[in-house]
Amino acid sequence: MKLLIAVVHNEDASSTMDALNDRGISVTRFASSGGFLQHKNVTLMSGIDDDRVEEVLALIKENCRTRSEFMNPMPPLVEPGDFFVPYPVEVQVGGATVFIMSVDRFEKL
Amino acid sequence: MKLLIAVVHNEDASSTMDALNDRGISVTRFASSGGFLQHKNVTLMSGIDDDRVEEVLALIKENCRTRSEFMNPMPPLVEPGDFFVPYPVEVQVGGATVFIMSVDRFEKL
Amino acid sequence: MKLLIAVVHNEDASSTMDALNDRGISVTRFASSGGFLQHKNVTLMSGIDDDRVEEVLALIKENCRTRSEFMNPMPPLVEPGDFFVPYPVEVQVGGATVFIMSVDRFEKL
Ligand SMILES: Nc1ncnc2c1ncn2[C@@H]1O[C@@H]2COP(=O)(O)O[C@H]3[C@@H](O)[C@H](n4cnc5c(N)ncnc54)O[C@@H]3COP(=O)(O)O[C@H]2[C@H]1O
Ligand SMILES: Nc1ncnc2c1ncn2[C@@H]1O[C@@H]2COP(=O)(O)O[C@H]3[C@@H](O)[C@H](n4cnc5c(N)ncnc54)O[C@@H]3COP(=O)(O)O[C@H]2[C@H]1O
Ligand SMILES: Nc1ncnc2c1ncn2[C@@H]1O[C@@H]2COP(=O)(O)O[C@H]3[C@@H](O)[C@H](n4cnc5c(N)ncnc54)O[C@@H]3COP(=O)(O)O[C@H]2[C@H]1O
Repeated sequence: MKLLIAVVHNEDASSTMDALNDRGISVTRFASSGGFLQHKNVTLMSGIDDDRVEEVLALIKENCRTRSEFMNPMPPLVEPGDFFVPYPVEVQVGGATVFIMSVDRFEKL
Repeated sequence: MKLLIAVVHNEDASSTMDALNDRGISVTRFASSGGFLQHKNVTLMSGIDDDRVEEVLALIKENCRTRSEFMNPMPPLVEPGDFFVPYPVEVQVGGATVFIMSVDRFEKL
Repeated sequence: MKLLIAVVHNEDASSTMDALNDRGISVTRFASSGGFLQHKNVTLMSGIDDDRVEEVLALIKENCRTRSEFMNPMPPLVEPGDFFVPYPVEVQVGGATVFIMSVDRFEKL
């Protein structure tokens, strides 16, 4: 068994979970947030059979897409009387960031 | 060292954590939710010595039990004038779903 | 690649994440809580190249420090008429508890 951990965008989380559940793949969802943008996102955790990894990655790819988000840059130190108008900076946030690890033992108690 | 990750029912979380703590086993708790029922549950994470895995699994089994939960099925597409009365469907939710993984390195900084 | 999971104190989380981000190390943050003190804490998750583990551990050590927290001991069973004044017990909470695991596969979808 493998443990798959995927950080996905808020807006893609539900459709991704539904797509996995429709194929009998169980998922647990966690609220999380990113370090760079400090925006909320979602982390999905799923224990899957080794031979279903490709199928699960394809489902995640279909349901998660890249989006643009805007962040306000930190204002630089300005001279008194100067004006600083922050133009929001556009940042691309990927579809999904996925880690796959080996599970030594799986139990349903 | 092993990292144990257990998804348990809300109502079993506190007694399970207390049972582990009473034996000097540290645990960290996360709010989570299931993909199928969309109900809140709890995920416990505990780094444990290899030789205590059986003891910890026995403690989790003692403190987590199977429960019935009800979910409302999605209404089918009905003809105008037809009536659909959703009977809640009973779903068994297990005691605990447990993943055990190897830890390459453990540090207390 | 390694997956690093660090349980840190609430007050150290933001400075730790900023220190990692400043060096281009991505981090995802989860709200969590400890089993013993039942206080809120933060769990950080970061997928890092094998050759940056020492650098990341040093950054965490610099930004997380040991603190004292107080917990109210459980009152013992007292005889009627007796008085029990709980003196808060001081507990040391470490800087960071860190687990490092191997990642079989990493994907950006
Ligand atoms: N130091 C930096 N300089 C410039 N741009 C930066 C940057 N750090 C991040 N970004 C950009 O900002 C987006 C959001 O990052 P954030 O850390 O908020 O949110 C991240 C984080 O929560 C998680 N994540 C990504 N890589 C990770 C890793 N190696 N370990 C743990 N979490 C990761 O996935 C979310 C989306 O990541 P994604 O790469 O698609 O998208 C990232 C990336 O395009
Ligand atoms: N391999 C895995 N990877 C990650 N997390 C896992 C997992 N297996 C279980 N979980 C987590 O444990 C919770 C309870 O699962 P359990 O199998 O006992 O109890 C399940 C199961 O009896 C049933 N169920 C789940 N998926 C189903 C499906 N596709 N068809 C029919 N019944 C399903 O509904 C109950 C609640 O499921 P829910 O998803 O809400 O909540 C799940 C999920 O959060
Ligand atoms: N092996 C492990 N697996 C998973 N998570 C782990 C872990 N070791 C530590 N943690 C997490 O890190 C937090 C701080 O642990 P620390 O050992 O620095 O600081 C601890 C420790 O000094 C003390 N402590 C914990 N359990 C104890 C016990 N059974 N008896 C006496 N003192 C205890 O209380 C402090 C707070 O503990 P708390 O449980 O509230 O919160 C813990 C827990 O959330």
